[in-house]
Amino acid sequence: VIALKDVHKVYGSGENAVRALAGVTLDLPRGGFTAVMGPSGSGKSTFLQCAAGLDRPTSGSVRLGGQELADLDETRLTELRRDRIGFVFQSFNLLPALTVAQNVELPLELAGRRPGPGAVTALLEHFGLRERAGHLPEQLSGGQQQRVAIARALITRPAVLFADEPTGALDSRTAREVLALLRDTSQQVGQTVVMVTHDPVAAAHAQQVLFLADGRFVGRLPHPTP
Amino acid sequence: VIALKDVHKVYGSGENAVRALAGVTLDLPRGGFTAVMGPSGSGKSTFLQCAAGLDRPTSGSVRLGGQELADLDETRLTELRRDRIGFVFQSFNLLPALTVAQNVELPLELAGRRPGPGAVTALLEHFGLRERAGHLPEQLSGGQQQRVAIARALITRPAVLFADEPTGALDSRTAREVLALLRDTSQQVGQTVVMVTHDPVAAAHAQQVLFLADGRFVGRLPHPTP
Ligand SMILES: Nc1ncnc2c1ncn2[C@@H]1O[C@H](COP(=O)(O)OP(=O)(O)OP(=O)(O)O)[C@@H](O)[C@H]1O
Ligand SMILES: Nc1ncnc2c1ncn2[C@@H]1O[C@H](COP(=O)(O)OP(=O)(O)OP(=O)(O)O)[C@@H](O)[C@H]1O
Ligand SMILES: [Mg+2]
Ligand SMILES: [Mg+2]
Repeated sequence: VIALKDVHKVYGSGENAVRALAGVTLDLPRGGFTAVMGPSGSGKSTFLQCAAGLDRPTSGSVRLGGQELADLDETRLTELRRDRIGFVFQSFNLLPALTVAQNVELPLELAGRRPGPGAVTALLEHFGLRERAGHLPEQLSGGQQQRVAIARALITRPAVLFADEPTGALDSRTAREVLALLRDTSQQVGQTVVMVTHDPVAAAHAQQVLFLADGRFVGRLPHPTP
Repeated sequence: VIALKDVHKVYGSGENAVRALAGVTLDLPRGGFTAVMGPSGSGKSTFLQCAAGLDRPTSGSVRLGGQELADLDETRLTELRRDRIGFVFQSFNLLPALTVAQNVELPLELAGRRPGPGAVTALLEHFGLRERAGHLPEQLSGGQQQRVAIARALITRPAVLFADEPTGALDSRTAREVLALLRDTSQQVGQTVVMVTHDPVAAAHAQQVLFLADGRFVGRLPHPTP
């Protein structure tokens, strides 16, 4: 359902050029839970952004559900992202002027869908944040904000969920609860999950681990030991 | 050098009140390297902010180097923070319009000090970021931004360094390099370091680990196993 072919991404130009992705070719089947690991600066966030259509590669092809993203104009790309993709950013990106509940509900609003009764509350309950529904992001701890960002990415039950360091700000117990939820949701609705992580505990929840170094994939570990 | 006495911090009021710190009493000697661990939402960031004079407790006393912080007006508190304290924030807080080098140099500028020749470059070199000195924060990966934030906190050789999750966005190898640097700098100049972390590898670099739960300290582990 995700197919990248010889994807390159270069930032800047001339002697200031940074080669963030240096030839990425990858096929990920529907319903899988894949972890991506690699050193700081190796291209993980860039890979996720290109795969999710949040950024355009410098060269190469990205297909999501068979659709070549380069064939979509900005409007249609925005619709595809809104309707079919969930994204957890490395720095959360919550809207500071919206409450926790409003932040979680926003993707549904943007997609013109009505939330099922109590859907937002149920998800917040799952993350231990129900009594904070009316608070603003700045009133929450780092780990609480991260959980709101994950809830927001899950509310639309997207076909593909991309998560950039979803447990980076969480203690080990909360991290395991969140990972179990990601894996269960994924199995129940056949959602494909691609998760970038530095955390071996997080990677152990995935079906396979791919290793990125200097902008290209250099290794694969099927069935990591839990 | 850091002394907290029955510190309470309550956010909001009435039925919306959140008791972030519920009676913290703590004495930390000069030159020590202390790690603070605890579940998400247990009060770690709040504790750090009160100890570093970035926030005022609701009640209780905070003394830094013998100085009762409640006796200082905002101007003198700002001077004390600027001249004697380094702080690494959980969300980095780099200035988006300044380059990496300008961000690192800023605390010296604000303190009216001249950087030693090549001091900024040497520190960036240490963090593997020398060739990015002229770039803006948004051009860096998450882990690279975190390293810039740590370099910025170290440039003034502060008497006390407070670090909130300094390795959260780093892969294990980069994390270990940064922790070794924190420990070495601390030993060489007798700097006191208080580090909040979820990462057992980070905590293992400290001389003692303190455990926070529900806004109070509940345990202590001297000499964690490396
Ligand atoms: N401005 C605020 N208004 C209301 N509540 C707040 C505010 N800032 C923090 N809190 C709450 O105080 C409690 C402690 O927050 P704190 O940020 O210190 O936790 P933490 O231990 O650093 O958590 P994490 O590991 O998730 O970063 C949390 O319940 C948090 O939601
Ligand atoms: N807008 C940009 N301009 C220039 N270089 C960039 C830009 N964005 C990212 N880079 C560079 O591209 C490389 C890959 O960045 P990326 O954010 O994908 O790394 P990462 O693997 O996610 O790292 P981390 O683990 O630290 O988050 C890095 O060297 C980074 O500095
Ligand atoms: Mg990243
Ligand atoms: Mg925190």
